[in-house]
This record gives sequence, structure tokens and C-alpha cells, in this order.
Amino acid sequence: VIKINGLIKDYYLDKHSVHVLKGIGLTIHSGEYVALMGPSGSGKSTLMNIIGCLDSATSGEYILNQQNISTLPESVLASIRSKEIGFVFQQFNLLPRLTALDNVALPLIYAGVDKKERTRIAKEKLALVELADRADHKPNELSGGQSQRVAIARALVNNPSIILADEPTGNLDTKTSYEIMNIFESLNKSGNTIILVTHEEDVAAKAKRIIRLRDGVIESSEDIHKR
Amino acid sequence: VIKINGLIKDYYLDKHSVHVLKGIGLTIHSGEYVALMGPSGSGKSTLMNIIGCLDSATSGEYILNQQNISTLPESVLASIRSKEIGFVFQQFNLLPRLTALDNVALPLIYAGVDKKERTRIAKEKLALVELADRADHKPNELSGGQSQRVAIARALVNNPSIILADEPTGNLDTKTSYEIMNIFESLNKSGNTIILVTHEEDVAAKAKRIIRLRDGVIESSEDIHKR
Ligand SMILES: Nc1ncnc2c1ncn2[C@@H]1O[C@H](COP(=O)(O)OP(=O)(O)OP(=O)(O)O)[C@@H](O)[C@H]1O
Ligand SMILES: Nc1ncnc2c1ncn2[C@@H]1O[C@H](COP(=O)(O)OP(=O)(O)OP(=O)(O)O)[C@@H](O)[C@H]1O
Ligand SMILES: [Mg+2]
Ligand SMILES: [Mg+2]
Repeated sequence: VIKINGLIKDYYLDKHSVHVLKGIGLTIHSGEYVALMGPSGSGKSTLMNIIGCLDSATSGEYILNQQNISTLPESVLASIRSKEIGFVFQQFNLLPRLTALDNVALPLIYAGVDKKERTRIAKEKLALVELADRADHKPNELSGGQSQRVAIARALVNNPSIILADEPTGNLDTKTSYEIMNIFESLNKSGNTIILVTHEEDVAAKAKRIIRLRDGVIESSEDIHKR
Repeated sequence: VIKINGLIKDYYLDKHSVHVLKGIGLTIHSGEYVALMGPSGSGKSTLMNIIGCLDSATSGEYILNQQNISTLPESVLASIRSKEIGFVFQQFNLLPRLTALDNVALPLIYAGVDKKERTRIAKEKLALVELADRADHKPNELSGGQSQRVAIARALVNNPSIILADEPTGNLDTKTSYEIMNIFESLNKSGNTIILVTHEEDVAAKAKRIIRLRDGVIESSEDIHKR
């Protein structure tokens, strides 16, 4: 479902240019569960943003569901982003003036769902991440781990076929982390494709394949065989 | 150096009140190295903000360096915050329009240090967290783990006697995490008091005492004896 070839991403600042992705090639099939690991600054979030159609590559090819992403107009990309991909951001990106409930419901507005149904689905997802009692809190009235869980709930409301989660358990204690990993596991069992960035080996071990990035290139890709 | 007694913190929202800290009592001596752990939402950041003089308790007593914090005027608190306490925020709180270098140098402006010396110290701290080559990047041009390291460097520039670090390795890979923990360890050896919130047991194991919070109360406090 995801085919990437020779992907390059550079940034140009005043005094120097930064070569972040230096030729990435990878294929991810529908229903796969992949963990993406690598040192801080190695390009994981940059790669995730390109996969999530939030950013474009400098050069190289990205085919998503047999469509060449670099040839698609913004309106089609916006539709893909809201309906087919659920993104959990490393720094949450919640809207500060909306409550947890309204933040979670936001993607449903883009999908054209009416208010009563949006509220029902958003409440269901908040309950799934154990935050039913924080529905009316704004982001500055939530703990770090609670904000992270609101970001996770928001990514799930459209039941997207592809879930991209950038360090979704970075701010969670072990028990809450475990609960979130169970959610991803059951989504994968229902057929969703999951790509998860993590720096924790025991979180990565829940995936079926681990791809390791280093200095903007793929260092290794290994399947995990569980009993 | 830190004496807390019967500390209570409540928030009042429109529809309900939230009792976050329900009577915290603890004593931390100068030069101690304490890890603070507990579930997401248990009150760790709230307690850290009160210890760091960034927030006030609803009731209870907080004595810092033999001064009762609730009786001090804001000007004295501001001076304590900038000179005696270095705070690494869970969500970094970097200023988006300043470069990494200027973000790190900011506390030195409050301390009245001249520009040449500020730049020298800020560069030294950025090099300490391995980000010398990212000095001119703004926060949106940094990775999550790089932003976290800029926040750590900023907390160290005034060589504060007390370092409060809220999940400082949450976005870091194992190797970078290890380097940051070595920095805290050597600071503690030089006499700095360190309070570190973490949800990772192997990070907590580097401290000399682990305090566990649950539902706004201290559940346990245990000394760690290393060989
Ligand atoms: N301004 C506020 N108004 C209302 N409730 C708040 C406010 N700030 C925090 N809270 C609530 O206080 C509780 C404790 O928050 P705190 O940030 O201290 O938790 P934490 O232990 O740091 O959690 P985490 O590990 O997720 O970072 C949470 O349940 C949160 O929803
Ligand atoms: N807008 C930008 N301009 C310049 N450089 C950038 C920009 N965004 C990111 N970078 C650089 O690109 C590199 C990769 O960033 P990225 O966020 O992808 O890393 P990462 O692997 O997700 O790291 P982390 O584990 O710390 O989150 C970093 O070295 C960063 O400084
Ligand atoms: Mg990242
Ligand atoms: Mg916190």
C-alpha cells in the first residue's frame, strides 16, 4: 500500500543546507504493523510526515494505494489525510482553544459527520483511551500523557486504514503505555496498517517488523516472529 | 533544602473541580538525586511546577532554602526561578521565533550576563547535549528529541543549584538518553540537587531515591543503594 523509492528530503537554511533523508526505499503492505526506530534527528518524523502526505519530498517517488502522491492536487491530498490516514503527532498538535472532546471530533467535521454522531464517536474514542472524565478540559488543563492520549483518540475517529503514530507512548507510564499498545494491536488485527515511531525496544517488539533509520538512510529492516 | 507539608492543589472548571494534589509531604536535602514516578495524570508535573515556583499551591506549606515560598513577593520568586532553579519542561516550552542558541541563552539575559559571555556559555551547553550544529535552527526546524535537548541545555546555563527535569528523556533514543543521564549524574556529583520525573524504570534507577505518586498522594519513597 506504501511504496517509496529514492526518497530525498533537504532543508535549506540561511547558512547551510540539511540533508535529512538521503535516499529512502521501502514497501509496506496493507495490514502490516511496522515499528520505525533510530537516533534522535535521524529523520523518522520527517519520513512519517511525507508518508502522511503532510510534507513533500525534495525528490524520489511515493506511491500510496497505487497513486503517485507527488502528482495529486491538494484537494485530493486533504481528503486522503482526513479519511485514509490517522496521524498521532510527536508533539500532539492539539488546538489550544478547543476542549479534548472538540479536538478529538475535529477530523469528523472534515468527513462531513453531523454533530450528534461526532459527539458520540469522540466520546467513544476518549473512553477508549481512558479520558472520558477529561472531555471538557482544554490542552493546558491536561497532563502531558493525557494530551498524548487525546492526540491518539483524534487519530482514530475516522477509522483510517493507515495509522501513523510518532512516539505515541513517549509521555506515558508503563501501564497506560500497555493499554495504548493493546489498542494498536487490536486495530492491526482488524486490518489497519500501522506505522509506529518509538525509541523503546519493548514497544517496538509489539510490531511485526522493525525498520531502523540512521543518518537519513534505512540501516536495517527485520521481521519479528512471535510465537 | 525543599520541605513540603500538607500540599494541596485544586483546579476549578465550570462543571467540576479537580483535586490534583491531596496532601503532599516530603523533604529533599541539598545534593539529593530524586526520581519522581507515577501514572499519567497523577500530579507529577503539577508538583514540579509548585516546587519550581511556577505555580502556587491551593494550601499547605512549601519551604525552599528556609524561605516560605507562599510569603515571597513575585520579584523574589522571579529571581529564584532564574538563578536557583533550572527547569526542563515536559513539553519543552521553547520560544518559536528564537534559534536554539537564543533559546538556551535566554536565562542568562535575566541573570544580567553580557552578550559575548551569553553566547559562549550557550554554545558550551549546546555542545554538551551534542547540538552544536543545530545552534541556528528554530524549534520548528528541530526534531522532537533535539527540542528536548535544547530545553535541557537551557535549564543548565545558570548552573542552578536545583535542577527540575520533567520527563527529560521522553523523546530520546537509548544512546542519547544515556548521554543525558550522564550529564545529570555528573551535575549531581558536583553538588546540584536533581529532581527528575520519568516513567522509565531504568532512568529512575540512576537516581538515589524514587518517590512514587498515585492519585495526588505519595505512595512510597525508597532509597536506592548502588554498589
Ligand atoms: N489547569 C488545569 N485545570 C484542570 N485540571 C488540570 C489542570 N492542569 C492539570 N490538570 C489535571 O491535573 C491532573 C494532574 O496533571 P499533571 O500534569 O500533574 O499530571 P502528570 O502526573 O504530570 O501526568 P503525565 O505523566 O501524563 O505528564 C491531571 O488529571 C490533569 O487533567
Ligand atoms: N524545517 C527544518 N529545517 C531544517 N532542518 C530541519 C527541519 N526539520 C527538521 N530538520 C532536521 O532534520 C533532522 C531530522 O528531523 P526529524 O524530526 O525527522 O528527526 P527524528 O528522527 O524524528 O528525531 P527525534 O527522535 O528526535 O524525534 C534533524 O536533524 C532536524 O534538525
Ligand atoms: Mg521525531
Ligand atoms: Mg506530566
